[in-house]
Amino acid sequence: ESAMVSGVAYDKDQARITLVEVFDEPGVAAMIFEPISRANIVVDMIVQNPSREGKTDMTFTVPKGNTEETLKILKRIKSDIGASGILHDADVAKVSVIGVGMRNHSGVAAIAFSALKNENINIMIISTSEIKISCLIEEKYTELAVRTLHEAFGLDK
Amino acid sequence: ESAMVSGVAYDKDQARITLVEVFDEPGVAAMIFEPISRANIVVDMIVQNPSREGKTDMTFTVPKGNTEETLKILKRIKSDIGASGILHDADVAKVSVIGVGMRNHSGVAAIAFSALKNENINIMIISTSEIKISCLIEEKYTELAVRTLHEAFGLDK
Ligand SMILES: C[C@@H](O)[C@H](N)C(=O)O
Ligand SMILES: C[C@@H](O)[C@H](N)C(=O)O
Repeated sequence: ESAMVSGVAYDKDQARITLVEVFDEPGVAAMIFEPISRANIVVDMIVQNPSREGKTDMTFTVPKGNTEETLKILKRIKSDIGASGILHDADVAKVSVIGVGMRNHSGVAAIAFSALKNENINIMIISTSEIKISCLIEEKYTELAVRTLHEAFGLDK
Repeated sequence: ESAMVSGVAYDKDQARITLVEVFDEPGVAAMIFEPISRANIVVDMIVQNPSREGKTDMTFTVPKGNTEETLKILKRIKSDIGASGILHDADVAKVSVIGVGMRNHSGVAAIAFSALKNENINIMIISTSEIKISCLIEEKYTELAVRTLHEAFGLDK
């Protein structure tokens, strides 16, 4: 399993924005990202879980410097998308485990998540793709997380 | 923006599993994926949003044929992770928009999400990486979603 992982990356220039309990109807996601795209704000992670009782949270990350501008845009559309709140947190960083052919995430995920647990680092957001497992954690733990993930996958030899 | 997109992919062999309101404490994610990895179940998407009041939903996808086995594993750990419920849905498919250098997701996301809205296709889950924006939708809309995404990014020429 760990042979599949080729590196660990991090990005401290992320701020997390969460739209709380938006309507789960076609068009809501477009209403959120169209004005953000028009403002040329670079969005990195977008994470949405299935809704319960017709509402769901939508979370995404932007560069820390774009937080205020993004919040201004979202306040204008808040009632259209039915959001009960807009939360944000700039004390975050993204750490990612990278590997080619990671089709089976569960093995790599289990190693990565328990490495973070061993250092008592809480995972706020998880998002995966074929080549990467990304976690948003508290920014102060970035270096510790990168070191412990390197060790967990034997990359520090 | 659309020049960045090189293709659209889909995978109908996905079933969605959601653990409702797990404890948001270090170690919970490891407790979920360690037994799943030991059972050699291939996990594709893993999606988790930040918690509210110390609890959050954790969603992931497995091949449709592994749904029962996965649910059996989760029932054994349900109380350890504090889950108030375990939901699953096999009537789903993953559609993804693929492009290199997609660092700025908001533009591509805005086009993809409005293409799905125009066909009244609801997005259940969203997960992104540098090269891909993936959405889980109802399985019956797979071909319609792929066609409309092709058109939206001018890939059908
Ligand atoms: C919440 C949002 O993703 C909604 N389901 C949509 O399709 O736009
Ligand atoms: C919910 C889960 O991700 C938890 N925060 C953990 O770190 O394991």
